[in-house]
Amino acid sequence: RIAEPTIERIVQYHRLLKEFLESGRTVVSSKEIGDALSFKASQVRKDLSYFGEIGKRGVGYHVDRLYNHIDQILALPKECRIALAGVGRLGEALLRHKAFRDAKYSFRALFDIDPGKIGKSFRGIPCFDLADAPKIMKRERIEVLVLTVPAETAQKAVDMATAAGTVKGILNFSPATLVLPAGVLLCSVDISLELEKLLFYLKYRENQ
Amino acid sequence: RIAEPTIERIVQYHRLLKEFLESGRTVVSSKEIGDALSFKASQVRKDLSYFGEIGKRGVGYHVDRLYNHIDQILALPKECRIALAGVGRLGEALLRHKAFRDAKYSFRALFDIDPGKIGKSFRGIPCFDLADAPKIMKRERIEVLVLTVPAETAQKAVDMATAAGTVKGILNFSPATLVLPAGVLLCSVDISLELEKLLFYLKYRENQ
Ligand SMILES: NC(=O)c1ccc[n+]([C@@H]2O[C@H](COP(=O)([O-])OP(=O)(O)OC[C@H]3O[C@@H](n4cnc5c(N)ncnc54)[C@H](O)[C@@H]3O)[C@@H](O)[C@H]2O)c1
Ligand SMILES: NC(=O)c1ccc[n+]([C@@H]2O[C@H](COP(=O)([O-])OP(=O)(O)OC[C@H]3O[C@@H](n4cnc5c(N)ncnc54)[C@H](O)[C@@H]3O)[C@@H](O)[C@H]2O)c1
Repeated sequence: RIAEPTIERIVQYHRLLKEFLESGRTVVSSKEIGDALSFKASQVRKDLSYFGEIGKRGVGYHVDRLYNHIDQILALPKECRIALAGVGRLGEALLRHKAFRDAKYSFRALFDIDPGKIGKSFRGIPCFDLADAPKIMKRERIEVLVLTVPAETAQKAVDMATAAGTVKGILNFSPATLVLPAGVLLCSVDISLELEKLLFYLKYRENQ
Repeated sequence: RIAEPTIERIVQYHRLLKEFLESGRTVVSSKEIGDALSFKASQVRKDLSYFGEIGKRGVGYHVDRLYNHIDQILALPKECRIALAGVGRLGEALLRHKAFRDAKYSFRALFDIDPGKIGKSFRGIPCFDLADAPKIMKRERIEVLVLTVPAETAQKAVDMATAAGTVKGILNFSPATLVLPAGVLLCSVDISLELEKLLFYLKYRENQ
């Protein structure tokens, strides 16, 4: 069973506590938080205790302290050192997208196997040969890899990029089943799920 | 307040009811469903009543009937007629991605303003001039638009594509604030949120 509260629930707590804070409330119970968000009070208590927030029996939590704690939890820590492998259509679209150019994402290196791309810079970020990944990942202390390579070469890219042991997490877009070293977190993204959600909501509106 | 149950909750009900069905359960209460998923029983009842499932007081719901109903709800209806505007890096990456080539997504038309793309076919789908969108959207009865154009021309693309009145929903990737005709559902996607989630989960693991 997953013990960590989902980021979605934490964002909801954050928003709700901000409202409570702004409306002048000083104390709030897990039941009140649960009622406002349709969670069970026990789920709220479990989530908050995960962050060391125990609450006072019969009283609850101090709104300002809880809000500040969650605010801190949501704040991304130091700048995160990221590399991207596969400077193709999707890779380039991500690098050019406004939100990825935010200062908190520090793209330090790109990797590709196409000689036409190796040695070039994309938005000021140098593109290296995948063969040099072990030494570059180590030199740049890269913690996160964004994987936008085709399915057939995805495992190779993962093996090369994780060889130096610096990578803690991979954001994977390729439709490949990957084998990762122990301790590396894999997050796979499938944008077609968003299309599926839209079609689902359109179906509902028709049913009304 | 959003009255529709989120697709995420419905998928959870679906999975849980399947388990109940397979373990031979015939009846289940909203409290049991809620306890298993950490939702309030009242939330479960509200969600299910949205689909016309009222349940019997003191008894609950028939597992097989409820499961079949939700199964039907989750099944995507007829093939959905889709157009994509902006055949650039992101647009092409989506068209080439395995999951978007599923038979249930019927991409009927592409639109662009680049003369080098107009008149060509991408994965067998013809690309038209955005100026012809009103007549093409009407002829092909397009219900969903995928918008992968730059922010500065996004509103123009929306205006042209919705002029014929066939579009019911837009899956928007551009970082633009859009004005839509009444009744058109807008779903905006920001892939950088996935990177943010990964960084957040990595931060947690460090805190353990
Ligand atoms: N998850 C999603 O929602 C989603 C959406 C679109 C595309 N995709 C996937 O993203 C991937 C890339 O799609 P695309 O359209 O950008 O492809 P593309 O062919 O345009 O780009 C692939 C790039 O990766 C490079 N490459 C190949 N093998 C490599 C390796 N081992 N190491 C480093 N670089 C390597 C190629 O030289 C090329 O530059 C595909 O697997 C596609 O299915 C996923
Ligand atoms: N939401 C996300 O997570 C995400 C991720 C990556 C990119 N993006 C966004 O997607 C958009 C496209 O990015 P890209 O890298 O593919 O850009 P691109 O420049 O490679 O492609 C844009 C394409 O749109 C065409 N175009 C321009 N105006 C048009 C119009 N009015 N109607 C039809 N076609 C038009 C261009 O001719 C070109 O073919 C950008 O807004 C970018 O910020 C979003």
